[in-house]
Amino acid sequence: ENLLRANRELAEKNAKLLRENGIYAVDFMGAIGSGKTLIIEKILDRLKKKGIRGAALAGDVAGDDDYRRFIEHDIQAIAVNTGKECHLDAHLISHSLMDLSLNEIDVLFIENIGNLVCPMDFPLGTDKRVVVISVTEGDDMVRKHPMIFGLADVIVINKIDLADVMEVDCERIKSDAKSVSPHTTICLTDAKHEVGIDELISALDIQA
Amino acid sequence: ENLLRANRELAEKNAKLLRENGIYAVDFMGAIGSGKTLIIEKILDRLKKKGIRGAALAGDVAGDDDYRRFIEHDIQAIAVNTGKECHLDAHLISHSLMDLSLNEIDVLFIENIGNLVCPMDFPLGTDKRVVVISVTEGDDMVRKHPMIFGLADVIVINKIDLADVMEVDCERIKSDAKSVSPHTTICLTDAKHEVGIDELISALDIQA
Ligand SMILES: Nc1nc2c(ncn2[C@@H]2O[C@H](COP(=O)(O)OP(=O)(O)OP(=O)(O)O)[C@@H](O)[C@H]2O)c(=O)[nH]1
Ligand SMILES: Nc1nc2c(ncn2[C@@H]2O[C@H](COP(=O)(O)OP(=O)(O)OP(=O)(O)O)[C@@H](O)[C@H]2O)c(=O)[nH]1
Ligand SMILES: [Mg+2]
Ligand SMILES: [Mg+2]
Repeated sequence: ENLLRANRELAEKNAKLLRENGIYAVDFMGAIGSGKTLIIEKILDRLKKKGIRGAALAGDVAGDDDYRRFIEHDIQAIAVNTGKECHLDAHLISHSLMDLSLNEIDVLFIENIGNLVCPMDFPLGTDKRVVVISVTEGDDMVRKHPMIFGLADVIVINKIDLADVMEVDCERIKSDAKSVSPHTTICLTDAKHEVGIDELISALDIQA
Repeated sequence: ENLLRANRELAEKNAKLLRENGIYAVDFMGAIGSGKTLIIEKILDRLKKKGIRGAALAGDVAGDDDYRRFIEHDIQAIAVNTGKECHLDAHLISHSLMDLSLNEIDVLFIENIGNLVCPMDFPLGTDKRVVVISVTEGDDMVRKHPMIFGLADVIVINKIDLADVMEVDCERIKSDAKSVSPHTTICLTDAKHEVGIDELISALDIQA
């Protein structure tokens, strides 16, 4: 409908602006508390070591918790509050982009609102869309939300260090993901202990 | 706006129908994978032992995973799929109520879509609204979503058995909840090992 098409057009404008500034952008969607922020933090550190300049837009309904974590990494970051919207949209992103020094950024990470439904229909203009779930949500996240996983470029199954205590089978989640999204790369990670982060960086095609 | 008011009016109708049938109803909202289904399952078992007849509406975007879990407890249950809606609404509930034998139900549990934003504005006509979060989402869920916690009758902090391995402080989450919702009862639970379930049942005022 009109709202969605207007968003897609604005997403195209965002994509163009990012490209013109040589910025590679990734939209991190995923379940609430699945580890999106920690994963981005770990990637930022790895990129910094290679001289790649990261930046982050922290999407949250309220507060600046994630923004304050990103700032710790000495990067440009902006807190994007949506109030009651359960997803970021291209409009919010286009405004945020105006507050960044785009020529000083190589890779932009956008952390979407924790939600496996709403962000689906609102592309932001990024090169990649990632969906993050964690084993602590149980093993049925993919079966319950097939659509968002179907459009992901990369699916991340995080907190694998807790799979045993949760009695959750990562291979089961992985095969569910493969069946709804046969061409998507699936990464298993433990962001806390920095397992699988390098593999995720290469799955994202970040020139690193 | 009009949509919200229409929902509230329909919620009133649902409440009236439930009251006329002597049914006590609880709306279980909360984060994705926080343990809503397992908590309801444990409560159903406890109620059955006391001769209290429970029933459940399993709200999910897709699939009938939770419905099939509820059915195992030999109760009336209905799978309510929303498609792309990120919250149940009074309209969906009014339809589901027509498919239940209301005179054979004492307590109705409605499991809402896993989401800490959208269900807030859509009361369903229940006696109580509960919000469930788990320690595995981190310790900032309340700070990031103050509004939904503000309207909860009971707040459940689940998976406390994993607090140590997550290095999450339950007392911190509890005090955050107390400050945004001073009059709300806060229950700490471990649904997996059936800790805190009786306290939750009494906090919900279920005549048990
Ligand atoms: N054990 C373990 N804990 C993790 C892992 N990744 C993240 N965590 C923890 O999980 C909690 C949530 O992590 P966040 O990075 O805030 O997750 P998020 O998806 O950004 O959360 P929201 O933005 O609030 O939706 C924190 O307590 C993290 O320390 C992991 O791989 N293993
Ligand atoms: N260790 C532990 N695991 C739990 C606890 N409660 C639930 N789980 C597990 O957490 C996972 C999710 O539980 P569910 O009951 O499906 O959670 P839910 O909130 O209904 O999930 P959705 O309906 O998909 O949003 C399952 O693997 C459960 O076994 C708990 O208190 N402790
Ligand atoms: Mg975050
Ligand atoms: Mg459930």
